[in-house]
Amino acid sequence: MSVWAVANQKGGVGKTTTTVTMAGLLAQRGKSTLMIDLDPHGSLTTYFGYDPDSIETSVYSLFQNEGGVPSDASLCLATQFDNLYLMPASTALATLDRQLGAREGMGLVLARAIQRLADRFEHVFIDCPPVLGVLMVNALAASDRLLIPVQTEFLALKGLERMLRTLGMILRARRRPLSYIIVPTMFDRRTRASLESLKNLREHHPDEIWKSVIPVDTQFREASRLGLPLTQLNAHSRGAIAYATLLDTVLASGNGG
Amino acid sequence: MSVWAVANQKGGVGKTTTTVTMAGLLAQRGKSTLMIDLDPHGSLTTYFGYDPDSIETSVYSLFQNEGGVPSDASLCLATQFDNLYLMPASTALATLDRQLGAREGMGLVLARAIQRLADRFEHVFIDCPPVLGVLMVNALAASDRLLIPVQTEFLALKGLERMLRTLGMILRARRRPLSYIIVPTMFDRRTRASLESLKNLREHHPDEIWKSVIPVDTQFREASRLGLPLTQLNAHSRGAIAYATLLDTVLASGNGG
Ligand SMILES: Nc1ncnc2c1ncn2[C@@H]1O[C@H](COP(=O)(O)OP(=O)(O)OP(=O)(O)O)[C@@H](O)[C@H]1O
Ligand SMILES: Nc1ncnc2c1ncn2[C@@H]1O[C@H](COP(=O)(O)OP(=O)(O)OP(=O)(O)O)[C@@H](O)[C@H]1O
Ligand SMILES: [Mg+2]
Ligand SMILES: [Mg+2]
Repeated sequence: MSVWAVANQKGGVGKTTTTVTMAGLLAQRGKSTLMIDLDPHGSLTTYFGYDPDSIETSVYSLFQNEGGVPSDASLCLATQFDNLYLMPASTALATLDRQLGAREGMGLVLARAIQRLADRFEHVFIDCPPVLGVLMVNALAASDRLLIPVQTEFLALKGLERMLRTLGMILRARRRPLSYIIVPTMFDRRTRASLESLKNLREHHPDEIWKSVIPVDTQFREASRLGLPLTQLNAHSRGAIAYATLLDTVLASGNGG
Repeated sequence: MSVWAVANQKGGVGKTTTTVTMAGLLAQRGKSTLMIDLDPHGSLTTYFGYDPDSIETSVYSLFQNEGGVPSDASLCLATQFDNLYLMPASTALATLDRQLGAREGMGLVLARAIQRLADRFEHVFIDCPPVLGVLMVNALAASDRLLIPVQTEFLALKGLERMLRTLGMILRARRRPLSYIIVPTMFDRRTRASLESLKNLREHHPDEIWKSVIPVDTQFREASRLGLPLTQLNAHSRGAIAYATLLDTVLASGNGG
């Protein structure tokens, strides 16, 4: 089983889009895949037609009564797509940081739950919220690959430096290394801001950045309107082809770059 | 003094862009304007050339020793633009929810600090993080106008319903009403997703939605690369003209839409 975290503290960079598209591709290739929505705002849960406000059991249940959890299997909802499952978020997740506060040992709740599911899924994708807190710490503790979507624009570059510093701090506590790959998203070759940011990213992070880019593609919005992974809507769209190339690269390298 | 909050739990919808552009416009019109960065990720602080990781005094100081705060004036940094000031964020803000936990009375820290600055600024803009927590509660308690940027795409619509439900809960504790205006952003009239979402927004929120839209404009990214509000880079760009129209509408109506 391979566990992927998709994270960046900057909002709106394509975390949910990356999760849906990559997990969708693996499911289409016959791999049993679970997506976990760790964002209290519940974009991933909404994408597949569930309501984070009213959902009964969600990731939140894992944190409520550790160990006595409703069987993990009941947390994994089927989607309309073969091999693709969802562990939904509920808006109650927004209260976790306040509730847990400085309580020890709450950083491994998700990792333990995922281990219990090891025989059911070949891939697990964790969609993170755009904020540093107990949920992101859980995601990084549970994963063995990390994708960091970064919009090709100025503000996102500065944000990446901060994200990598934070990552360094969190990862010091892990025993196993976590390889990461920086994925340039929403690349628009018509604008100077995109071209300069990409050049800057490649100069500063030559070893961790993916050699290609995810281009701007208006079909992503269309796909989310219809609740379909883009590869189901149009496998030949620019965005779908780019994510398929990313998946092939990461799988071929065994880990990162 | 007029205090505006710019908030939406969804990431990447244009909160920071709205703050910079509206505050920039007011400053250019000769109004003394303060921008407050409440996002631990510090996009607004970075935009104006400061570093949220290393900054000494920031909004965080307000929460540290309530009452014995470094004089609020020292928290307001000058920018290179006349009449435009910044109260920066530091990354330490990310720890506030955990630190404060369920402690009472921490929802009014920002409101009290802003009241102390009433004689120095005509307008105050609060840029919120994409997460519901003590920082957003502080922003909503401190403001008398609320702008909710909403991307014209499907996921954002669902997110808006949740945001408005949350808002209702938080506002019940306020004595004064808070009028809000929904600002459709990144509108791309070439895509069906944008057109349908806008139609949907107008049907569901006829009284609270602004009658126009902020169009997609690649110059916003250029402006952030150069650290300029768009209206300083190019006052005749589509995005700048749209925000100027928004500002005129809100000022003319005295309050909301
Ligand atoms: N390559 C792309 N081209 C065009 N639009 C895109 C692309 N990737 C994502 N989008 C659109 O950008 C918006 C933001 O994407 P998404 O919600 O995946 O970001 P996120 O990082 O998950 O946001 P949040 O911080 O709220 O979790 C969505 O409307 C999505 O459809
Ligand atoms: N109308 C627009 N047209 C094109 N690009 C835009 C527009 N508004 C904002 N942007 C760009 O979209 C990106 C996200 O905007 P911004 O950072 O303001 O969103 P945000 O809601 O503040 O994000 P966060 O949730 O991280 O705080 C930035 O690159 C910005 O330049
Ligand atoms: Mg998301
Ligand atoms: Mg922002």
